[in-house]
Amino acid sequence: MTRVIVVANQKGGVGKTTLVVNLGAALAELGQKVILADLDPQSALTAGLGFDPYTLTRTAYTLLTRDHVSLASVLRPIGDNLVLVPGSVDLAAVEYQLADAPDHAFRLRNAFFRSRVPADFILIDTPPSLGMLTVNGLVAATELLLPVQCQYLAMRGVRGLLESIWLIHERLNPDLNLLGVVATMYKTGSDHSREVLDELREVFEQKLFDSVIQDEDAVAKAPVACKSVLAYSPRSSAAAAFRRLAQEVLHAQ
Amino acid sequence: MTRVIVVANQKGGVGKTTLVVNLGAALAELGQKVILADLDPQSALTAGLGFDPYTLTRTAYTLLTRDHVSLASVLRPIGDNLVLVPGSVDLAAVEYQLADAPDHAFRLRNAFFRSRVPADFILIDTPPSLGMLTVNGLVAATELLLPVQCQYLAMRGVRGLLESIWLIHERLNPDLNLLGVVATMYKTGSDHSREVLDELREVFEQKLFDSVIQDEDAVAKAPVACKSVLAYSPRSSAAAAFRRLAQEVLHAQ
Ligand SMILES: Nc1ncnc2c1ncn2[C@@H]1O[C@H](COP(=O)(O)OP(=O)(O)OP(=O)(O)O)[C@@H](O)[C@H]1O
Ligand SMILES: Nc1ncnc2c1ncn2[C@@H]1O[C@H](COP(=O)(O)OP(=O)(O)OP(=O)(O)O)[C@@H](O)[C@H]1O
Ligand SMILES: [Mg+2]
Ligand SMILES: [Mg+2]
Repeated sequence: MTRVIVVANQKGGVGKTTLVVNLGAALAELGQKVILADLDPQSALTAGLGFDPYTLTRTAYTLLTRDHVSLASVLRPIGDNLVLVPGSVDLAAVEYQLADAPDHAFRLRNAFFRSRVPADFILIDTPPSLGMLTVNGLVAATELLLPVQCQYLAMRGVRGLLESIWLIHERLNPDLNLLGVVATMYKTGSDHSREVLDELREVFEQKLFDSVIQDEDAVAKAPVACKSVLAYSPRSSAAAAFRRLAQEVLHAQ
Repeated sequence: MTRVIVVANQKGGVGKTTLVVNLGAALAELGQKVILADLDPQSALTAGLGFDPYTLTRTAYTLLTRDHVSLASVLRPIGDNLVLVPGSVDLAAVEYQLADAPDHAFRLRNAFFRSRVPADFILIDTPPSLGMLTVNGLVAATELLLPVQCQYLAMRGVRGLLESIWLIHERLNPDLNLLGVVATMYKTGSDHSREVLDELREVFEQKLFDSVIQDEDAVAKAPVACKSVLAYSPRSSAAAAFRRLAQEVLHAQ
């Protein structure tokens, strides 16, 4: 049974893309078959793996806007047990293009249902908004993974997101559950980060993963080398944290 | 002559909102009359100044979607020489609501033209996307201020943004110029930040402001106190940097 996990948080720059590429790599390392899907018109996931979202054809855009496109036909290998549904700048047009389609929120979900691709995990990266692209991710998934930055005000957007999840759960996808919350960009030695982490623990309790992703240069440098941080800097604290998170995710269900 | 400056960068979490509130406060401190305008449905600028974007009426949303609404009727005082056009969660609907209006890119600009509010500066905060809200900001402005995070890959999105600026310049707003680039979230002691800053200097030359905004807890804590960092932590490096930036902006024209 494929676990379809959408990584969403409409606040910008909180570590969604970083979580998708690195959790994906860690699960693949454990022998899980993983598909990463890039739904963001800015396609940082895609670019950070060495592809050009300006020129690619056969992308998430094709999957969302054309009928009868198979998932298999858009997949690109990126490593052992790891394949990518690349994003494209064309995704920016999806809002308008799908507006009148009666199944506009179900395009990604239907594409997954049609496909015969065996995968243990599909991890979906989403843009910093609550528009049709993120909604497609939320409707296609059974689990939501919520990265929250260790900054004051991180909780603000979480309320809006959880309300949207609830609406989607009620009206479009009763299967969607909160898998958990991952604290990201934790600055060691910052009392600010410490206080936010404590508050996250209080609010989310067991739903907050033990693994905390620290702010570490290697994480930001890895995509420039077109690698996950596990490949780029295997002995970094971040690599260890993502590996630990993969174990937690495997056992969370 | 009012200088209308749009702060834009479609990448999330690069410091747009932080720049608007703190540069605005620094200009107001120098005696300039400043209007801050929040075009982001997430309305972090508005919330960080103590307002509730879920319940406010008379907001940027009203200004964009109704005819004959005066700028004066939506302004809220926030300090000496400082007023706010608040954002609202309703802004999320603007994309659809304005889609068929022939003047959809000009709504904000026309609202500014209609108004008789004397201001030296209008600073416009935009969401992390290149949709109709950011376009309204780019069309209403004469100057673009571009915050760029001191992270590898910061330059990626800048290319897409500059292409959009060029298109807007050609088709919608020939008055729009690049005021300059501000390096944000610089991590002292990080060779990574140093390298990115050097590259920004190389690429943007004189257009890169000398003032660099460092990563500093006080900046993230200030909005929780509903203050600018100048008010919250006047002796922080960040407060000094924003004050210096205000001087550079004043003399940049
Ligand atoms: N733990 C970390 N340490 C250092 N840098 C990080 C860390 N996590 C993410 N970053 C960097 O911060 C920036 C933002 O992260 P990322 O792109 O993953 O966030 P995002 O939520 O996907 O952003 P967006 O909303 O724009 O899609 C990137 O340059 C990334 O490399
Ligand atoms: N110099 C800084 N030092 C420390 N924290 C900062 C700094 N600049 C911004 N931040 C914090 O980083 C987060 C993102 O900044 P900000 O909201 O200004 O970015 P943004 O580009 O407006 O994001 P979005 O694209 O989501 O609108 C906020 O929590 C902010 O308080
Ligand atoms: Mg991302
Ligand atoms: Mg912002």
